[in-house]
Amino acid sequence: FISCTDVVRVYRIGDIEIAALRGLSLEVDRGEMISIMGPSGSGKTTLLNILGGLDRANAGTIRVDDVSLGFTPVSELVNYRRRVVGHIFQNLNLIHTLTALENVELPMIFNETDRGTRKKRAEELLHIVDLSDRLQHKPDELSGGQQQRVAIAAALANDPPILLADEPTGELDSETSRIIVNYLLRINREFDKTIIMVTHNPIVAAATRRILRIEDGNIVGTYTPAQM
Amino acid sequence: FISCTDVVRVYRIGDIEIAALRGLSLEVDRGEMISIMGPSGSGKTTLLNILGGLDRANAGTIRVDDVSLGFTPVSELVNYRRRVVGHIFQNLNLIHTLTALENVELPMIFNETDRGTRKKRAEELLHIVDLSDRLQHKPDELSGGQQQRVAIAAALANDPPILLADEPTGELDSETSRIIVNYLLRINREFDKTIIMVTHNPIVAAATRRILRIEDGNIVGTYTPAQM
Ligand SMILES: Nc1ncnc2c1ncn2[C@@H]1O[C@H](COP(=O)(O)OP(=O)(O)OP(=O)(O)O)[C@@H](O)[C@H]1O
Ligand SMILES: Nc1ncnc2c1ncn2[C@@H]1O[C@H](COP(=O)(O)OP(=O)(O)OP(=O)(O)O)[C@@H](O)[C@H]1O
Ligand SMILES: [Mg+2]
Ligand SMILES: [Mg+2]
Repeated sequence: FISCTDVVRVYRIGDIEIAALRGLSLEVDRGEMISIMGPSGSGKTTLLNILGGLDRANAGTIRVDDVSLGFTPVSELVNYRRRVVGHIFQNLNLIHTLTALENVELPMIFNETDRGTRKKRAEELLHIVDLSDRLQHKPDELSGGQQQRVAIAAALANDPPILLADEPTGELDSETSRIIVNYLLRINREFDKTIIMVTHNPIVAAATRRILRIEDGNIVGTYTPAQM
Repeated sequence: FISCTDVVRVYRIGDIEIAALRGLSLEVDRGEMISIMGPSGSGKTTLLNILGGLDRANAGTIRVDDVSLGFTPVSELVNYRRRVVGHIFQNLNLIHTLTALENVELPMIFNETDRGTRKKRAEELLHIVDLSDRLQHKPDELSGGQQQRVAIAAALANDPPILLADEPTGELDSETSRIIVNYLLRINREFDKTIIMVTHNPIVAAATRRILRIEDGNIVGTYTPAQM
């Protein structure tokens, strides 16, 4: 369903080259939920950005369902990002001039969802992440963990078949982390969502059936929860 | 050394009041390193922002050494922030137009440190956080964890006697977290720094001798590492 073969991503800054991905290969089946762990700077966000259609690899092939990401025109990438993949960003990417509710509505506005449907859906998602009493608050009026939960709700707004979650529990206490991970597990099982989650927390990773280890831009190992 | 007595902080947004701190009291001795844990939205960042001279309480008394923070004129708060306290922010607060090196130099520029001294110190601190090979990179050219480490180095630039660390390892893998926490423990012991660290990670908290639990804007318990 998701297939990466020998993916390379090199960033160039002046004369310096940083090889973030060095011929990375992985496969994820439809309806699977996996975790990726690895040291800081090992290429996790880079990988998720490419899978999310926000960046392009320098070499290698990436297929998501019937979309070959390296060959897709920019106009079709926009459609891919709206309908196929939801992305919980490590740096949250909330719009600071919009309220929590408006941040969750925004992806649906781009998707041309009607007003009543999107407001109801946004309220529903913010309820799931326990922020029903903060709908009209802007990001600067929320704690770090509350902001992260708005970002999670926003990523789910268009009910995407694939979810890329880049450290979705980094700012959250254990109990709230558990609620979020349980929610992701539920939508994986009940709605057949494909979920790739990056995490530094082995307890969170152990909730998934397969954990990949990335180091220096390559997958170096696969683990089961028991091995965590 | 640090004393909070019945500290209240209420945020008002239109007609709504959010009571972030509800009569919180705590004491920290000079040279002590403590942790604070608590659920998302429980008041941890609010407390650190007040102790860091970035916000004011609505009621209560806060003394840090001989400075009474509620009565300090703004001009003296600026001096307090430059010389007395270093702050590792939860949202990092890096300047995106500056390189890693310049971000660490900036607090020293405000402190009027001479150029040669500050460049050397900045390089030294970025070496400690294992970023010697990334001095000229801007935050957008660094991973999430690399950015966090720049923020840590910046907080230490003026060698403050007090360090407020708001989730300093949230973006870091276990090994890098361990390096950072060991470094903080070392400066606490060798240089008598007073450190207050907020963390969601019980392993990180257990590195300190005293762990405070905060819930709904109050300290509700004190623990030892053994109890973690
Ligand atoms: N500028 C603000 N305006 C309004 N409310 C605020 C503001 N800053 C914080 N709050 C609210 O005050 C409460 C405490 O926030 P605080 O940031 O101190 O929590 P926290 O314990 O650091 O949480 P987290 O673990 O999520 O970072 C929260 O309900 C938050 O939404
Ligand atoms: N825009 C960019 N320009 C230059 N280098 C970059 C850029 N983005 C990432 N890098 C570099 O590529 C490498 C991989 O970065 P990436 O963000 O994928 O790491 P990561 O595994 O997500 O790390 P973390 O756990 O710290 O978030 C790092 O060395 C990083 O500094
Ligand atoms: Mg990352
Ligand atoms: Mg906080």
